[in-house]
Amino acid sequence: MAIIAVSNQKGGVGKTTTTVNLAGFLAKQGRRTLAVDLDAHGSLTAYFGYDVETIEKNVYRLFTGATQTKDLISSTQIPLLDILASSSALVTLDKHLGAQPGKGLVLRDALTALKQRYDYIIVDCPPVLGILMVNALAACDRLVVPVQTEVMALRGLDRMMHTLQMVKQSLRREVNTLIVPTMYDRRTRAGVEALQQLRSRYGALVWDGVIPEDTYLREASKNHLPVAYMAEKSKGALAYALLVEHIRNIEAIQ
Amino acid sequence: MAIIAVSNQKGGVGKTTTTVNLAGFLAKQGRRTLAVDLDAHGSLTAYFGYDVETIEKNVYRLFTGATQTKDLISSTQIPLLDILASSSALVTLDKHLGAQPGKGLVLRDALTALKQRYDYIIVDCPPVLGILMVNALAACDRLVVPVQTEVMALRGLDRMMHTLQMVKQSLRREVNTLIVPTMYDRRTRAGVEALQQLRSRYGALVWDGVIPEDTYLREASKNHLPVAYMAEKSKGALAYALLVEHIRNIEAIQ
Ligand SMILES: Nc1ncnc2c1ncn2[C@@H]1O[C@H](COP(=O)(O)OP(=O)(O)OP(=O)(O)O)[C@@H](O)[C@H]1O
Ligand SMILES: Nc1ncnc2c1ncn2[C@@H]1O[C@H](COP(=O)(O)OP(=O)(O)OP(=O)(O)O)[C@@H](O)[C@H]1O
Ligand SMILES: [Mg+2]
Ligand SMILES: [Mg+2]
Repeated sequence: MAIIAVSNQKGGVGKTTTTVNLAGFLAKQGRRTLAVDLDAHGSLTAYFGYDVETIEKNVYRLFTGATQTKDLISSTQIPLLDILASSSALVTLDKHLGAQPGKGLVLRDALTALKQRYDYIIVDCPPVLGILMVNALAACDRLVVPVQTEVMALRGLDRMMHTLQMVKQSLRREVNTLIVPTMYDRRTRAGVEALQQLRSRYGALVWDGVIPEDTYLREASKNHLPVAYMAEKSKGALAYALLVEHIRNIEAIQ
Repeated sequence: MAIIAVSNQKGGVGKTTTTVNLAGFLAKQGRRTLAVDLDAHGSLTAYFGYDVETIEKNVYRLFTGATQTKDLISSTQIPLLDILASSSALVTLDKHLGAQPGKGLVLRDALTALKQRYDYIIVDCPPVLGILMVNALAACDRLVVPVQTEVMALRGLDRMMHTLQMVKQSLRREVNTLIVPTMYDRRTRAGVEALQQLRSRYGALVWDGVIPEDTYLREASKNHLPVAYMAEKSKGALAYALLVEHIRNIEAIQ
């Protein structure tokens, strides 16, 4: 089993879109896949038609109770793809649990218990570096960082990578990181320049493909479907299929 | 003096862009203006060329020390526009202070002390509903909620407004809310439909203008300038000028 966390402190860069579409292709390729929503705002949970205000089976209960992880999982309309939904109650987590020791390993222990049930687990993170981010970094085998290909987002990436380094040191573990350029528009000079800067600054940490700007990715979210199940030949879908292939290759080696 | 908070739990919808450009036009129109950065990721602080890892004068110190607010303010290259910068230390605020009573009024008290110095204060919020959001709601006279004109973002708005209602009730105060449609592209059916849905669902809460998708707004951020000072005749600039006019009108009445 491989656990992939998808995170960036910058908002609106394609974290949820990347989580849904990695999970969608993995399931379509016959892999047993679980998508986990750590964002109190619940974009991933809403994507699959659930309501974060009311859903009883949710990830918050991992932190507060005696429920087994397997009893908190919901199905989706996609075969081989399940979801561990979010809850709006997650907003209070930092306040209530942040200062208690040992709360950083709750997710790791919960997902380890699912080792026999899933081939891949993809974790969607909120745009904030709090206790949930610590949990995601402690639990994952690999961190995928979507970065919008424009200058402001690159400035933010430097800050994010700096903070990540500190969190990794406090967890005393190294985490493989893959930076994924998103929303790329090769017709704009700003986009082309931003991608060049990203590659020259972060080198081999950056995936050698790009996720292009593609309205089919928005259409798919409107239809509550991963793009693999709605517009498989679109440029957005083809790019995510290549990213999945890359991740399956690098995960297979380890 | 009027205090405007700019917030939405959804990431990447134009909160920082709206803060910068409201503040930019107000300053250009001769109003003494302060922009406040409550986001630990520090997009607003970086926009004006400061570094959130190192800047000593920052908003975190309001919560931890005896420094007077006026001594934490920095200038920008724009006349009549100052900034109260962020700090990466803000990520720990919820953990350290979230459970202590009375920490929700720190910002309100700090900004009230500036009543004689500024005509407008614009507060940029992070994409999360924690102790900083409570502070922003307690301090502001009006809440501006930028909403991307696309379906996923509308779903998120319903959840956000629901949570806001709960926070307002716990603060026992009503806060005027203005929803601002952003990144609008009238050439796409999805954009036009989303705007229609937004207006039919939220009626008079929605500003009757729109902020269009405009690459000059990204260019301006690359040049560390509000769009009023870089591309004043662009459609993005004209839209923000209209929004400022609307806000000055509704604030003047009260
Ligand atoms: N490659 C793309 N092309 C076009 N639209 C995209 C692309 N990727 C994401 N989007 C759209 O951009 C918006 C933001 O994407 P998404 O919600 O996945 O970002 P996020 O990083 O998860 O945001 P948040 O910080 O709120 O969690 C959504 O409306 C999504 O449909
Ligand atoms: N109307 C617009 N037209 C074109 N680009 C825009 C527009 N508004 C914002 N942008 C761009 O979209 C990106 C996201 O905007 P911004 O950073 O202001 O959003 P935010 O809500 O503050 O994000 P976060 O949730 O990370 O705080 C930035 O690159 C910005 O330049
Ligand atoms: Mg998301
Ligand atoms: Mg912002």
